[in-house]
Amino acid sequence: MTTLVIANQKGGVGKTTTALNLAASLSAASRKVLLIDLDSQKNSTSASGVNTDASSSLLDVLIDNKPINSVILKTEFKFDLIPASQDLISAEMELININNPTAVLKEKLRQIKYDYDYIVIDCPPSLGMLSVSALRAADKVLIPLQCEYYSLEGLAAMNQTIQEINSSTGDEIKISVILRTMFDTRNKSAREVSQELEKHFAEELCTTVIPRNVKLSEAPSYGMPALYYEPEAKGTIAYLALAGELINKYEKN
Amino acid sequence: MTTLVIANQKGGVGKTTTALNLAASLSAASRKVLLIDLDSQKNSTSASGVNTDASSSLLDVLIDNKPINSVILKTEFKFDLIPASQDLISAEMELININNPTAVLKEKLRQIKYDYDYIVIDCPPSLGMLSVSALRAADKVLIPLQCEYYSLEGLAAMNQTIQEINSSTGDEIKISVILRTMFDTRNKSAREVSQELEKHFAEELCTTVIPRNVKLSEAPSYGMPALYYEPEAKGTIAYLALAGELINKYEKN
Ligand SMILES: Nc1ncnc2c1ncn2[C@@H]1O[C@H](COP(=O)(O)OP(=O)(O)OP(=O)(O)O)[C@@H](O)[C@H]1O
Ligand SMILES: Nc1ncnc2c1ncn2[C@@H]1O[C@H](COP(=O)(O)OP(=O)(O)OP(=O)(O)O)[C@@H](O)[C@H]1O
Ligand SMILES: [Mg+2]
Ligand SMILES: [Mg+2]
Repeated sequence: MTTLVIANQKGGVGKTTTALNLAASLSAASRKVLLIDLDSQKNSTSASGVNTDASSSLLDVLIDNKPINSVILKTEFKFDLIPASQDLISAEMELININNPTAVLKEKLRQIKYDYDYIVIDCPPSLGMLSVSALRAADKVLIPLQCEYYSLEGLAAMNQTIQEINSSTGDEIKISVILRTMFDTRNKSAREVSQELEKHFAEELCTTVIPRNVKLSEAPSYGMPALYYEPEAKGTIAYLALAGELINKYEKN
Repeated sequence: MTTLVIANQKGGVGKTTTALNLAASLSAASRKVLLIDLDSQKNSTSASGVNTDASSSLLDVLIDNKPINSVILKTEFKFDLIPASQDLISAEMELININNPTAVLKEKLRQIKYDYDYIVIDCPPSLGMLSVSALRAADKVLIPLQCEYYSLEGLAAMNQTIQEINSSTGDEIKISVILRTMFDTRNKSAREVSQELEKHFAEELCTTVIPRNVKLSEAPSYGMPALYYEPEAKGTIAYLALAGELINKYEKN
Protein backbone atom coordinates (compact mmCIF):
# COMPACT_ATOMS: atom_id res chain seq x y z
CA MET A 1 0.00 0.00 0.00
CA THR A 2 1.12 3.55 -0.84
CA THR A 3 -0.22 6.51 1.16
CA LEU A 4 -0.16 9.52 -1.15
CA VAL A 5 -0.66 12.90 0.59
CA ILE A 6 -1.76 15.91 -1.50
CA ALA A 7 -0.60 18.99 0.39
CA ASN A 8 0.21 22.68 -0.04
CA GLN A 9 -0.56 25.42 2.46
CA LYS A 10 -1.12 27.81 -0.46
CA GLY A 11 -4.80 27.96 -1.16
CA GLY A 12 -6.62 27.18 -4.41
CA VAL A 13 -3.76 25.35 -6.16
CA GLY A 14 -5.76 22.21 -7.09
CA LYS A 15 -5.27 19.94 -4.04
CA THR A 16 -8.89 18.75 -4.03
CA THR A 17 -9.09 18.51 -7.83
CA THR A 18 -5.90 16.42 -7.83
CA ALA A 19 -6.88 14.16 -4.90
CA LEU A 20 -10.32 13.40 -6.37
CA ASN A 21 -9.32 12.91 -9.99
CA LEU A 22 -6.23 10.91 -9.09
CA ALA A 23 -8.33 8.62 -6.86
CA ALA A 24 -10.81 8.14 -9.74
CA SER A 25 -8.03 7.51 -12.29
CA LEU A 26 -6.14 5.03 -10.08
CA SER A 27 -9.36 3.10 -9.40
CA ALA A 28 -10.18 3.14 -13.13
CA ALA A 29 -6.80 1.36 -13.55
CA SER A 30 -8.16 -1.38 -11.24
CA ARG A 31 -6.27 -0.27 -8.14
CA LYS A 32 -8.10 -0.45 -4.78
CA VAL A 33 -8.23 3.17 -3.60
CA LEU A 34 -9.36 5.02 -0.46
CA LEU A 35 -9.76 8.82 -0.63
CA ILE A 36 -9.58 10.67 2.71
CA ASP A 37 -10.90 14.25 3.00
CA LEU A 38 -9.08 16.04 5.84
CA ASP A 39 -10.43 19.51 4.97
CA SER A 40 -13.37 20.90 6.97
CA GLN A 41 -14.50 22.63 3.74
CA LYS A 42 -15.55 19.09 2.64
CA ASN A 43 -14.83 19.81 -1.05
CA SER A 44 -13.54 16.28 -1.88
CA THR A 45 -16.56 14.83 -0.07
CA SER A 46 -19.17 16.86 -1.97
CA ALA A 47 -17.33 16.41 -5.28
CA SER A 48 -17.61 12.63 -4.72
CA GLY A 49 -21.37 12.97 -4.57
CA VAL A 50 -21.60 12.54 -0.78
CA ASN A 51 -23.66 15.22 0.95
CA THR A 52 -24.93 13.71 4.16
CA ASP A 53 -23.25 14.36 7.52
CA ALA A 54 -22.24 10.85 8.63
CA SER A 55 -23.04 9.81 12.23
CA SER A 56 -19.39 9.25 13.11
CA SER A 57 -16.27 10.84 11.65
CA LEU A 58 -12.53 10.42 11.31
CA LEU A 59 -12.11 12.55 14.43
CA ASP A 60 -13.98 9.88 16.42
CA VAL A 61 -11.40 7.39 15.11
CA LEU A 62 -8.42 9.59 16.03
CA ILE A 63 -9.70 10.69 19.46
CA ASP A 64 -12.23 8.10 20.73
CA ASN A 65 -10.63 5.02 19.17
CA LYS A 66 -13.62 4.17 16.97
CA PRO A 67 -12.68 1.48 14.41
CA ILE A 68 -11.54 3.11 11.15
CA ASN A 69 -13.74 0.78 9.09
CA SER A 70 -16.83 2.36 10.66
CA VAL A 71 -16.20 5.68 8.85
CA ILE A 72 -15.36 4.32 5.38
CA LEU A 73 -18.09 4.87 2.75
CA LYS A 74 -18.46 3.29 -0.71
CA THR A 75 -18.87 5.84 -3.53
CA GLU A 76 -20.40 5.26 -6.97
CA PHE A 77 -16.98 5.73 -8.54
CA LYS A 78 -15.10 2.52 -7.57
CA PHE A 79 -13.00 4.22 -4.84
CA ASP A 80 -13.92 4.31 -1.13
CA LEU A 81 -14.08 7.55 0.87
CA ILE A 82 -13.59 8.74 4.44
CA PRO A 83 -15.67 11.94 4.25
CA ALA A 84 -14.82 15.20 5.98
CA SER A 85 -17.11 16.43 8.73
CA GLN A 86 -17.86 19.78 10.34
CA ASP A 87 -16.02 18.76 13.54
CA LEU A 88 -12.69 18.87 11.66
CA ILE A 89 -12.76 22.65 12.23
CA SER A 90 -12.04 22.11 15.92
CA ALA A 91 -9.67 19.16 15.36
CA GLU A 92 -6.68 21.20 16.50
CA MET A 93 -8.19 21.87 19.95
CA GLU A 94 -9.20 18.25 20.41
CA LEU A 95 -6.00 16.59 19.17
CA ILE A 96 -3.85 18.73 21.48
CA ASN A 97 -5.12 16.80 24.52
CA ILE A 98 -3.96 13.37 23.34
CA ASN A 99 -0.49 11.91 23.54
CA ASN A 100 1.64 12.39 20.37
CA PRO A 101 -1.40 13.61 18.39
CA THR A 102 0.20 13.84 14.94
CA ALA A 103 1.27 10.17 15.03
CA VAL A 104 -2.24 8.77 15.47
CA LEU A 105 -3.42 8.92 11.83
CA LYS A 106 -0.45 6.85 10.66
CA GLU A 107 -1.22 4.18 13.28
CA LYS A 108 -4.89 3.99 12.30
CA LEU A 109 -4.08 3.66 8.59
CA ARG A 110 -1.85 0.67 9.37
CA GLN A 111 -5.00 -1.26 10.33
CA ILE A 112 -6.32 -1.10 6.74
CA LYS A 113 -2.92 -1.67 5.10
CA TYR A 114 -4.03 -4.82 3.25
CA ASP A 115 -7.39 -3.46 2.07
CA TYR A 116 -6.06 -0.86 -0.42
CA ASP A 117 -3.33 -0.32 -3.03
CA TYR A 118 -3.43 3.48 -2.58
CA ILE A 119 -4.69 5.85 0.07
CA VAL A 120 -5.01 9.43 -1.26
CA ILE A 121 -5.33 12.21 1.35
CA ASP A 122 -6.71 15.72 0.51
CA CYS A 123 -5.32 18.33 2.95
CA PRO A 124 -6.66 21.76 4.01
CA PRO A 125 -4.72 24.91 2.99
CA SER A 126 -2.85 25.18 6.29
CA LEU A 127 -0.05 23.51 8.22
CA GLY A 128 -2.02 22.69 11.33
CA MET A 129 -2.20 19.34 13.15
CA LEU A 130 -4.32 17.64 10.48
CA SER A 131 -1.89 18.44 7.65
CA VAL A 132 1.09 17.50 9.83
CA SER A 133 -0.63 14.21 10.74
CA ALA A 134 -1.11 13.47 7.05
CA LEU A 135 2.50 14.36 6.18
CA ARG A 136 3.71 12.04 8.97
CA ALA A 137 1.51 9.22 7.62
CA ALA A 138 2.66 9.68 4.01
CA ASP A 139 4.73 7.31 1.92
CA LYS A 140 4.77 9.92 -0.87
CA VAL A 141 4.04 13.66 -0.65
CA LEU A 142 2.60 15.27 -3.81
CA ILE A 143 2.60 19.10 -4.00
CA PRO A 144 0.19 20.60 -6.56
CA LEU A 145 1.49 23.99 -7.68
CA GLN A 146 0.04 26.74 -9.81
CA CYS A 147 2.85 28.29 -11.83
CA GLU A 148 2.59 31.77 -10.38
CA TYR A 149 4.88 33.98 -8.34
CA TYR A 150 3.65 32.97 -4.84
CA SER A 151 4.14 29.25 -5.51
CA LEU A 152 7.96 29.28 -5.39
CA GLU A 153 7.81 31.04 -2.02
CA GLY A 154 5.19 28.54 -0.88
CA LEU A 155 7.39 25.63 -1.90
CA ALA A 156 10.31 26.96 0.12
CA ALA A 157 7.99 27.38 3.14
CA MET A 158 6.68 23.83 2.66
CA ASN A 159 10.24 22.47 2.60
CA GLN A 160 11.11 24.37 5.75
CA THR A 161 8.03 23.05 7.57
CA ILE A 162 8.87 19.48 6.57
CA GLN A 163 12.45 19.91 7.87
CA GLU A 164 11.05 21.20 11.17
CA ILE A 165 8.69 18.21 11.50
CA ASN A 166 11.56 15.83 10.73
CA SER A 167 13.90 17.38 13.29
CA SER A 168 11.27 17.33 16.08
CA THR A 169 9.93 13.82 15.37
CA GLY A 170 12.80 11.91 13.80
CA ASP A 171 10.70 11.23 10.69
CA GLU A 172 12.17 11.40 7.19
CA ILE A 173 9.39 13.09 5.26
CA LYS A 174 10.36 14.55 1.91
CA ILE A 175 8.57 16.04 -1.09
CA SER A 176 8.38 13.27 -3.69
CA VAL A 177 6.28 14.78 -6.47
CA ILE A 178 5.62 18.32 -7.70
CA LEU A 179 2.65 18.65 -10.06
CA ARG A 180 2.03 21.74 -12.22
CA THR A 181 -1.72 22.47 -12.22
CA MET A 182 -4.04 24.87 -14.11
CA PHE A 183 -1.16 25.39 -16.53
CA ASP A 184 -1.80 27.94 -19.27
CA THR A 185 0.97 27.92 -21.89
CA ARG A 186 -0.06 31.42 -23.08
CA ASN A 187 0.83 32.93 -19.69
CA LYS A 188 4.42 34.27 -19.73
CA SER A 189 4.99 34.16 -15.98
CA ALA A 190 3.64 30.59 -15.82
CA ARG A 191 6.26 29.54 -18.36
CA GLU A 192 8.97 31.33 -16.37
CA VAL A 193 7.97 29.66 -13.08
CA SER A 194 7.81 26.31 -14.85
CA GLN A 195 11.37 26.77 -16.15
CA GLU A 196 12.54 27.61 -12.59
CA LEU A 197 10.95 24.38 -11.37
CA GLU A 198 12.65 22.38 -14.12
CA LYS A 199 15.99 23.88 -13.09
CA HIS A 200 15.75 23.40 -9.31
CA PHE A 201 13.34 20.47 -8.84
CA ALA A 202 13.91 18.31 -11.96
CA GLU A 203 13.86 15.07 -9.96
CA GLU A 204 10.52 15.68 -8.18
CA LEU A 205 8.78 17.41 -11.08
CA CYS A 206 6.12 15.28 -12.81
CA THR A 207 6.31 14.98 -16.57
CA THR A 208 2.50 15.18 -16.61
CA VAL A 209 1.27 18.78 -16.50
CA ILE A 210 -2.41 19.49 -15.76
CA PRO A 211 -3.77 22.17 -18.16
CA ARG A 212 -6.36 24.77 -17.14
CA ASN A 213 -9.58 23.08 -18.28
CA VAL A 214 -13.07 24.31 -17.43
CA LYS A 215 -14.49 20.75 -17.33
CA LEU A 216 -12.40 20.10 -14.18
CA SER A 217 -14.12 22.98 -12.41
CA GLU A 218 -17.60 22.05 -13.67
CA ALA A 219 -17.55 18.39 -12.61
CA PRO A 220 -17.80 19.07 -8.82
CA SER A 221 -21.20 20.76 -9.24
CA TYR A 222 -22.47 17.41 -10.56
CA GLY A 223 -20.90 15.56 -7.61
CA MET A 224 -18.55 13.46 -9.75
CA PRO A 225 -14.92 13.23 -10.82
CA ALA A 226 -14.16 14.55 -14.34
CA LEU A 227 -13.70 10.96 -15.59
CA TYR A 228 -17.45 10.38 -15.13
CA TYR A 229 -18.52 13.87 -16.25
CA GLU A 230 -16.48 14.43 -19.40
CA PRO A 231 -14.16 11.45 -20.08
CA GLU A 232 -12.60 13.00 -23.24
CA ALA A 233 -11.74 16.40 -21.69
CA LYS A 234 -8.11 17.56 -21.69
CA GLY A 235 -8.11 17.77 -17.88
CA THR A 236 -9.54 14.26 -17.47
CA ILE A 237 -6.91 12.76 -19.79
CA ALA A 238 -4.15 14.62 -17.90
CA TYR A 239 -5.19 13.05 -14.59
CA LEU A 240 -5.31 9.61 -16.21
CA ALA A 241 -1.77 10.25 -17.47
CA LEU A 242 -0.74 11.28 -13.95
CA ALA A 243 -2.10 8.02 -12.53
CA GLY A 244 -0.11 6.15 -15.18
CA GLU A 245 3.06 8.06 -14.38
CA LEU A 246 2.76 7.36 -10.65
CA ILE A 247 1.95 3.67 -11.19
CA ASN A 248 5.09 3.41 -13.33
CA LYS A 249 7.15 5.22 -10.70
CA TYR A 250 5.89 3.37 -7.62
CA GLU A 251 4.97 -0.10 -8.86
CA LYS A 252 7.43 -1.02 -11.58
CA ASN A 253 10.62 -1.17 -9.49
CA MET B 1 -11.61 54.65 10.97
CA THR B 2 -13.01 51.57 9.19
CA THR B 3 -11.41 48.15 9.75
CA LEU B 4 -12.02 46.13 6.59
CA VAL B 5 -11.29 42.37 6.94
CA ILE B 6 -10.71 40.31 3.76
CA ALA B 7 -11.60 36.72 4.67
CA ASN B 8 -12.59 33.39 3.17
CA GLN B 9 -11.44 29.97 4.38
CA LYS B 10 -11.53 28.76 0.76
CA GLY B 11 -8.06 29.01 -0.65
CA GLY B 12 -6.87 30.91 -3.72
CA VAL B 13 -9.96 33.14 -4.14
CA GLY B 14 -8.07 36.45 -4.30
CA LYS B 15 -7.88 37.53 -0.62
CA THR B 16 -4.30 38.77 -0.89
CA THR B 17 -4.82 40.31 -4.35
CA THR B 18 -7.89 42.16 -3.01
CA ALA B 19 -6.29 43.32 0.27
CA LEU B 20 -3.17 44.63 -1.47
CA ASN B 21 -4.82 46.33 -4.44
CA LEU B 22 -7.62 47.79 -2.33
CA ALA B 23 -5.05 49.24 0.10
CA ALA B 24 -3.16 50.74 -2.86
CA SER B 25 -6.36 52.12 -4.45
CA LEU B 26 -7.69 53.63 -1.20
CA SER B 27 -4.34 55.32 -0.52
CA ALA B 28 -4.26 56.60 -4.14
CA ALA B 29 -7.60 58.28 -3.26
CA SER B 30 -5.72 60.11 -0.45
CA ARG B 31 -7.01 57.95 2.38
CA LYS B 32 -4.58 57.01 5.18
CA VAL B 33 -4.35 53.21 5.00
CA LEU B 34 -2.70 50.44 7.02
CA LEU B 35 -2.46 46.94 5.49
CA ILE B 36 -2.06 44.05 7.96
CA ASP B 37 -0.83 40.65 6.73
CA LEU B 38 -2.12 37.91 9.07
CA ASP B 39 -1.08 35.02 6.82
CA SER B 40 2.14 33.12 7.61
CA GLN B 41 2.59 32.66 3.83
CA LYS B 42 3.50 36.39 3.84
CA ASN B 43 2.06 36.97 0.34
CA SER B 44 0.76 40.52 1.04
CA THR B 45 4.11 41.35 2.62
CA SER B 46 6.24 40.19 -0.31
CA ALA B 47 3.81 41.70 -2.86
CA SER B 48 4.30 45.06 -1.08
CA GLY B 49 8.03 44.81 -1.79
CA VAL B 50 8.99 43.94 1.80
CA ASN B 51 11.28 40.91 2.06
CA THR B 52 13.17 41.25 5.29
CA ASP B 53 12.15 39.43 8.47
CA ALA B 54 11.50 42.29 10.91
CA SER B 55 12.99 42.08 14.41
CA SER B 56 9.59 42.17 16.11
CA SER B 57 6.22 41.05 14.79
CA LEU B 58 2.49 41.42 15.36
CA LEU B 59 2.62 38.32 17.55
CA ASP B 60 4.92 40.22 19.95
CA VAL B 61 2.22 42.90 20.10
CA LEU B 62 -0.58 40.40 20.76
CA ILE B 63 1.29 38.24 23.28
CA ASP B 64 4.09 40.33 24.85
CA ASN B 65 2.32 43.67 24.79
CA LYS B 66 4.86 45.35 22.49
CA PRO B 67 3.54 48.71 21.26
CA ILE B 68 1.75 48.30 17.91
CA ASN B 69 3.59 51.28 16.41
CA SER B 70 6.87 49.35 16.71
CA VAL B 71 5.79 46.84 14.02
CA ILE B 72 4.32 49.28 11.47
CA LEU B 73 6.48 49.79 8.35
CA LYS B 74 6.23 52.47 5.65
CA THR B 75 6.01 51.06 2.10
CA GLU B 76 6.86 52.85 -1.17
CA PHE B 77 3.19 52.82 -2.11
CA LYS B 78 1.63 55.44 0.26
CA PHE B 79 0.06 52.84 2.57
CA ASP B 80 1.67 51.49 5.79
CA LEU B 81 2.11 47.77 6.47
CA ILE B 82 2.25 45.39 9.43
CA PRO B 83 4.16 42.54 7.76
CA ALA B 84 3.56 38.86 8.39
CA SER B 85 6.28 36.83 10.05
CA GLN B 86 7.23 33.18 10.22
CA ASP B 87 6.08 32.96 13.87
CA LEU B 88 2.44 33.39 12.75
CA ILE B 89 2.50 29.63 11.95
CA SER B 90 2.51 28.85 15.66
CA ALA B 91 0.18 31.73 16.61
CA GLU B 92 -2.59 29.30 17.51
CA MET B 93 -0.48 27.52 20.16
CA GLU B 94 0.73 30.80 21.65
CA LEU B 95 -2.58 32.68 21.70
CA ILE B 96 -4.33 29.80 23.46
CA ASN B 97 -2.43 30.61 26.68
CA ILE B 98 -3.68 34.17 27.03
CA ASN B 99 -7.00 35.36 28.39
CA ASN B 100 -9.72 35.93 25.73
CA PRO B 101 -7.16 35.58 22.90
CA THR B 102 -9.41 36.50 19.95
CA ALA B 103 -10.32 39.88 21.52
CA VAL B 104 -6.73 41.16 21.72
CA LEU B 105 -6.29 42.31 18.10
CA LYS B 106 -9.36 44.56 18.31
CA GLU B 107 -8.01 46.17 21.50
CA LYS B 108 -4.58 46.82 19.95
CA LEU B 109 -6.08 48.39 16.82
CA ARG B 110 -8.03 50.83 19.00
CA GLN B 111 -4.67 52.43 19.94
CA ILE B 112 -4.09 53.58 16.33
CA LYS B 113 -7.72 54.55 15.66
CA TYR B 114 -6.88 58.19 14.84
CA ASP B 115 -3.86 57.44 12.64
CA TYR B 116 -5.72 55.82 9.71
CA ASP B 117 -8.91 56.12 7.66
CA TYR B 118 -8.86 52.41 6.74
CA ILE B 119 -7.21 49.31 8.13
CA VAL B 120 -7.26 46.42 5.60
CA ILE B 121 -6.53 42.91 6.99
CA ASP B 122 -5.47 39.97 4.75
CA CYS B 123 -6.43 36.62 6.35
CA PRO B 124 -5.04 33.09 5.87
CA PRO B 125 -7.23 30.41 4.23
CA SER B 126 -8.44 28.96 7.52
CA LEU B 127 -10.77 29.77 10.41
CA GLY B 128 -8.21 29.53 13.17
CA MET B 129 -7.59 32.06 15.94
CA LEU B 130 -5.95 34.65 13.69
CA SER B 131 -8.91 34.80 11.27
CA VAL B 132 -11.39 34.81 14.17
CA SER B 133 -9.40 37.65 15.81
CA ALA B 134 -9.61 39.63 12.58
CA LEU B 135 -13.36 38.98 12.17
CA ARG B 136 -13.93 40.14 15.76
CA ALA B 137 -11.93 43.32 15.08
CA ALA B 138 -13.78 44.09 11.84
CA ASP B 139 -16.13 46.98 11.12
CA LYS B 140 -16.77 45.49 7.67
CA VAL B 141 -16.16 41.93 6.44
CA LEU B 142 -15.41 41.56 2.70
CA ILE B 143 -15.57 38.02 1.22
CA PRO B 144 -13.74 37.58 -2.12
CA LEU B 145 -15.36 34.74 -4.05
CA GLN B 146 -14.44 32.94 -7.24
CA CYS B 147 -17.64 32.09 -9.09
CA GLU B 148 -17.20 28.33 -9.03
CA TYR B 149 -19.11 25.48 -7.47
CA TYR B 150 -17.21 25.28 -4.14
CA SER B 151 -17.71 28.98 -3.39
CA LEU B 152 -21.44 28.78 -2.55
CA GLU B 153 -20.69 25.96 -0.10
CA GLY B 154 -17.81 28.02 1.31
CA LEU B 155 -20.07 31.03 1.79
CA ALA B 156 -22.59 28.95 3.75
CA ALA B 157 -19.77 27.60 5.94
CA MET B 158 -18.44 31.15 6.48
CA ASN B 159 -21.90 32.31 7.56
CA GLN B 160 -22.21 29.41 9.96
CA THR B 161 -18.81 30.15 11.51
CA ILE B 162 -19.70 33.82 11.97
CA GLN B 163 -22.98 32.81 13.71
CA GLU B 164 -21.00 30.53 16.03
CA ILE B 165 -18.54 33.31 16.91
CA ASN B 166 -21.42 35.71 17.57
CA SER B 167 -23.27 33.27 19.85
CA SER B 168 -20.15 32.46 21.90
CA THR B 169 -18.85 36.06 22.22
CA GLY B 170 -21.91 38.27 21.99
CA ASP B 171 -20.42 40.04 18.97
CA GLU B 172 -22.57 41.03 15.97
CA ILE B 173 -20.25 40.22 13.10
CA LYS B 174 -21.90 40.00 9.69
CA ILE B 175 -20.77 39.69 6.08
CA SER B 176 -20.98 43.21 4.61
CA VAL B 177 -19.50 42.82 1.13
CA ILE B 178 -19.22 39.92 -1.34
CA LEU B 179 -16.77 40.53 -4.19
CA ARG B 180 -16.68 38.41 -7.35
CA THR B 181 -13.02 37.85 -8.31
CA MET B 182 -11.20 36.33 -11.33
CA PHE B 183 -14.51 36.56 -13.19
CA ASP B 184 -14.49 35.15 -16.71
CA THR B 185 -17.71 35.96 -18.58
CA ARG B 186 -17.04 33.14 -21.08
CA ASN B 187 -17.32 30.52 -18.31
CA LYS B 188 -20.87 29.15 -18.14
CA SER B 189 -20.72 27.93 -14.52
CA ALA B 190 -19.23 31.28 -13.40
CA ARG B 191 -22.27 33.06 -14.89
CA GLU B 192 -24.60 30.59 -13.14
CA VAL B 193 -22.92 31.06 -9.75
CA SER B 194 -23.02 34.83 -10.25
CA GLN B 195 -26.76 34.69 -10.92
CA GLU B 196 -27.26 32.64 -7.72
CA LEU B 197 -25.36 35.32 -5.78
CA GLU B 198 -27.50 38.08 -7.31
CA LYS B 199 -30.62 36.18 -6.26
CA HIS B 200 -29.62 35.35 -2.65
CA PHE B 201 -27.09 38.04 -1.66
CA ALA B 202 -28.18 41.10 -3.68
CA GLU B 203 -27.63 43.48 -0.73
CA GLU B 204 -24.04 42.40 0.06
CA LEU B 205 -22.93 41.84 -3.54
CA CYS B 206 -20.60 44.52 -4.91
CA THR B 207 -21.51 46.09 -8.23
CA THR B 208 -17.77 46.06 -9.04
CA VAL B 209 -16.66 42.68 -10.42
CA ILE B 210 -12.93 41.88 -10.69
CA PRO B 211 -12.16 40.24 -14.08
CA ARG B 212 -9.51 37.55 -14.53
CA ASN B 213 -6.51 39.63 -15.61
CA VAL B 214 -2.98 38.30 -15.92
CA LYS B 215 -1.44 41.66 -14.88
CA LEU B 216 -2.85 41.12 -11.37
CA SER B 217 -0.92 37.86 -11.06
CA GLU B 218 2.28 39.28 -12.55
CA ALA B 219 2.56 42.36 -10.32
CA PRO B 220 3.51 40.43 -7.12
CA SER B 221 6.71 39.12 -8.73
CA TYR B 222 7.82 42.77 -9.04
CA GLY B 223 6.89 43.42 -5.39
CA MET B 224 4.27 46.03 -6.17
CA PRO B 225 0.49 46.50 -6.39
CA ALA B 226 -0.98 46.44 -9.94
CA LEU B 227 -1.55 50.24 -9.77
CA TYR B 228 2.24 50.75 -9.85
CA TYR B 229 2.95 47.90 -12.29
CA GLU B 230 0.31 48.39 -14.99
CA PRO B 231 -1.99 51.31 -14.16
CA GLU B 232 -4.17 50.89 -17.28
CA ALA B 233 -4.83 47.15 -16.87
CA LYS B 234 -8.43 45.94 -16.56
CA GLY B 235 -7.70 44.41 -13.13
CA THR B 236 -6.10 47.63 -11.82
CA ILE B 237 -9.08 49.74 -12.94
CA ALA B 238 -11.48 47.26 -11.32
CA TYR B 239 -9.78 47.62 -7.93
CA LEU B 240 -9.84 51.43 -8.26
CA ALA B 241 -13.58 51.13 -8.96
CA LEU B 242 -13.96 48.90 -5.89
CA ALA B 243 -12.24 51.53 -3.71
CA GLY B 244 -14.62 54.12 -5.12
CA GLU B 245 -17.66 51.94 -4.45
CA LEU B 246 -16.62 51.31 -0.83
CA ILE B 247 -15.80 55.00 -0.21
CA ASN B 248 -19.28 55.86 -1.47
CA LYS B 249 -20.87 53.18 0.69
CA TYR B 250 -18.97 53.92 3.92
CA GLU B 251 -18.23 57.64 3.81
CA LYS B 252 -21.10 59.33 2.08
CA ASN B 253 -23.82 58.66 4.66
N1 LIG C 1 -6.82 22.28 -14.05
C1 LIG C 1 -7.84 23.06 -13.72
N2 LIG C 1 -8.48 23.78 -14.65
C2 LIG C 1 -9.51 24.61 -14.32
N3 LIG C 1 -9.96 24.78 -13.07
C3 LIG C 1 -9.37 24.11 -12.09
C4 LIG C 1 -8.29 23.19 -12.34
N4 LIG C 1 -7.90 22.65 -11.16
C5 LIG C 1 -8.70 23.20 -10.22
N5 LIG C 1 -9.59 24.05 -10.77
C6 LIG C 1 -10.58 24.89 -10.09
O1 LIG C 1 -9.84 25.85 -9.32
C7 LIG C 1 -10.44 26.01 -8.03
C8 LIG C 1 -9.41 25.62 -6.96
O2 LIG C 1 -9.10 24.25 -7.05
P1 LIG C 1 -9.18 23.29 -5.76
O3 LIG C 1 -10.39 23.61 -4.96
O4 LIG C 1 -8.98 21.91 -6.23
O5 LIG C 1 -7.88 23.79 -5.01
P2 LIG C 1 -7.46 23.47 -3.50
O6 LIG C 1 -5.99 23.62 -3.44
O7 LIG C 1 -8.05 22.19 -3.09
O8 LIG C 1 -8.16 24.69 -2.69
P3 LIG C 1 -8.16 24.84 -1.07
O9 LIG C 1 -6.82 25.46 -0.77
O10 LIG C 1 -9.30 25.79 -0.77
O11 LIG C 1 -8.36 23.49 -0.50
C9 LIG C 1 -11.68 25.12 -8.02
O12 LIG C 1 -12.76 25.89 -8.45
C10 LIG C 1 -11.39 24.08 -9.09
O13 LIG C 1 -12.55 23.59 -9.68
N1 LIG D 1 -8.40 38.84 -10.92
C1 LIG D 1 -7.35 38.02 -11.06
N2 LIG D 1 -6.94 37.69 -12.29
C2 LIG D 1 -5.90 36.83 -12.47
N3 LIG D 1 -5.20 36.24 -11.48
C3 LIG D 1 -5.58 36.54 -10.23
C4 LIG D 1 -6.66 37.44 -9.94
N4 LIG D 1 -6.79 37.53 -8.59
C5 LIG D 1 -5.85 36.73 -8.06
N5 LIG D 1 -5.11 36.14 -9.04
C6 LIG D 1 -4.04 35.15 -8.88
O1 LIG D 1 -4.62 33.96 -8.37
C7 LIG D 1 -3.79 33.39 -7.35
C8 LIG D 1 -4.57 33.34 -6.05
O2 LIG D 1 -4.85 34.65 -5.59
P1 LIG D 1 -4.49 35.11 -4.10
O3 LIG D 1 -3.17 34.58 -3.72
O4 LIG D 1 -4.73 36.57 -4.01
O5 LIG D 1 -5.64 34.32 -3.32
P2 LIG D 1 -5.76 34.09 -1.74
O6 LIG D 1 -7.19 33.88 -1.46
O7 LIG D 1 -5.05 35.17 -1.03
O8 LIG D 1 -4.95 32.70 -1.57
P3 LIG D 1 -4.64 32.00 -0.12
O9 LIG D 1 -5.92 31.27 0.19
O10 LIG D 1 -3.50 31.06 -0.41
O11 LIG D 1 -4.30 33.09 0.83
C9 LIG D 1 -2.55 34.25 -7.28
O12 LIG D 1 -1.59 33.72 -8.13
C10 LIG D 1 -3.01 35.59 -7.85
O13 LIG D 1 -1.97 36.29 -8.44
MG1 LIG E 1 -9.21 21.74 -1.35
MG1 LIG F 1 -3.59 35.04 0.46
